[in-house]
Amino acid sequence: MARTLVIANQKGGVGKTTTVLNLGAALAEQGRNVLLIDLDPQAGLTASFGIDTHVNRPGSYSFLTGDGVSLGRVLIHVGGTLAVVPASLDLASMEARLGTSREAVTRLRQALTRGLNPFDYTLIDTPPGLGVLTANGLVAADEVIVPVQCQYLAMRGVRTLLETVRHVRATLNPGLKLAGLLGTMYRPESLHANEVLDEIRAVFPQDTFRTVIPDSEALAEAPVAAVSILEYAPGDPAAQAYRALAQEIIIHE
Amino acid sequence: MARTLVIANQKGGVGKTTTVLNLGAALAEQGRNVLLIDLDPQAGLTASFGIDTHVNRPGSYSFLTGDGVSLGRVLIHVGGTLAVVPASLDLASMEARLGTSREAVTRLRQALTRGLNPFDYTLIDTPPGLGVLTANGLVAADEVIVPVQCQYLAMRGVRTLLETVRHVRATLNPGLKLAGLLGTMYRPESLHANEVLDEIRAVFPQDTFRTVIPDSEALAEAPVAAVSILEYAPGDPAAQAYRALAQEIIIHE
Ligand SMILES: Nc1ncnc2c1ncn2[C@@H]1O[C@H](COP(=O)(O)OP(=O)(O)OP(=O)(O)O)[C@@H](O)[C@H]1O
Ligand SMILES: Nc1ncnc2c1ncn2[C@@H]1O[C@H](COP(=O)(O)OP(=O)(O)OP(=O)(O)O)[C@@H](O)[C@H]1O
Ligand SMILES: [Mg+2]
Ligand SMILES: [Mg+2]
Repeated sequence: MARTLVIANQKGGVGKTTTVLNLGAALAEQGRNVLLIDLDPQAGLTASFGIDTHVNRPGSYSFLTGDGVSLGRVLIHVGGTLAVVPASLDLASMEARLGTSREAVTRLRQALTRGLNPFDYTLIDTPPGLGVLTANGLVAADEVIVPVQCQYLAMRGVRTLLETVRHVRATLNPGLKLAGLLGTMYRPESLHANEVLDEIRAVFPQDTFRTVIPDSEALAEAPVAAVSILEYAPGDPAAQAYRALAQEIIIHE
Repeated sequence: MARTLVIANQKGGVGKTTTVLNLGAALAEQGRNVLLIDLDPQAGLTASFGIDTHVNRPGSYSFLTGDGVSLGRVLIHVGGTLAVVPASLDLASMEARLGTSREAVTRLRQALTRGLNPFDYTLIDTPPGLGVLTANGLVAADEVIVPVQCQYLAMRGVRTLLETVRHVRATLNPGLKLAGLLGTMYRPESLHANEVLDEIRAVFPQDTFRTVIPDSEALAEAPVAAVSILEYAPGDPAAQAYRALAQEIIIHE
């Protein structure tokens, strides 16, 4: 049963791109066929595979705007059982031009359901904010993962985001489920981080992953080497954490 | 001579809000009259002063959309010589509704130049992305400060942002200057962070502040106490760094 997960949080810099990359790699390591879709004009996910983001090529922009562009024409195989639909800067013009009409926010779902999607998992990376690109991800997905940096300023927006998820479920995507809140950049020695994590678990007890992603320098370094942390630093606590997260996802298959 | 500085970077979570808050406090500590304007619908800056962001009150949204709303009606004094124009969630609807026409992106400049602005410094916090709210900040400002997290994924977008600044200067705001790139969340023991910082200084030698903001837990904790780091942890290296940054700004008066 193919599953589509969107990784979203309007707060910036909380580990959305890092989670799509490394969870995707961990699911692929477990033998699943995995597609990653980059919907962020900054194309951090695309760059993390060493793909030149200044080259003009078919990608998520043409997938969202072209008529009947097939998945096969826009995806790039990046090794193992992992493929990626690259982003480009022209996605940014969609945020300004499209508005958030029903037609505008259902484009990705149309494109994904139009043709064959042979992947077991599709993970969608979204930009910060709650614009048309993030809306496309929420409408196209079966489940949402919300990375939450274990710091006060990052914690504040979770309630607003969950309200947006409820709104999308009520209007455009009745099957949309919350896969869970994922603590990221966690420093066990920090009292502040522990207070924030305790608060998230207290307020959302059923909706928080057991796995927490630790703060790890290797996660910031791996994109320079254009590999996931599983390859860059296989024994790093963050690599183990993304493997554990993949297990928490797989058990719901 | 009154100066207006916008703190912008489309990359999320790089320290924009933290810089507006703590640079603002450091300038006020030097006896300057300082106004902070929160243009981010997530209202992190507003929350950092302990202001309830769910209460309906005049703020930056009414300042940008109301006819002739004066500064005096929207600002809140938060102690010392510091005042803030609070943000609210309805700002988010501007991103979707307004588009980026000339009329839409000059609203803040109109509002600020309409009446008296008795402040020595006006600092503008912007959301991640390059939408209409960030555009309003770039058009209204005399100078831009670009916080750059010392990590690879955060470094990639600087060239795009500087192109946007050049474009705004050429079309809407001929006086817009780059005050500088500001390294943030810097960990001196990290080889990766040093490589990124060296790269930024090599590529933009004339445009990088000497001051670098260190990675400091106290910066993430201070907003919970609703004070700046100068009050929360006056001896912390990050407090010293924001004081040093204020000096680098003041010498150009
Ligand atoms: N657990 C972690 N420990 C240390 N650094 C991390 C961790 N997760 C992500 N990072 C680094 O923090 C920065 C922000 O992460 P990332 O870009 O994945 O966040 P994002 O939510 O996708 O940001 P944006 O909102 O801009 O899209 C990146 O430089 C990344 O390498
Ligand atoms: N130098 C620093 N050291 C440690 N933590 C920091 C530092 N600067 C900011 N932070 C923390 O990192 C997180 C991101 O910072 P901040 O919210 O200021 O970034 P931003 O660029 O304003 O994010 P957004 O793009 O969402 O508006 C916050 O939780 C903040 O408290
Ligand atoms: Mg990202
Ligand atoms: Mg901010």
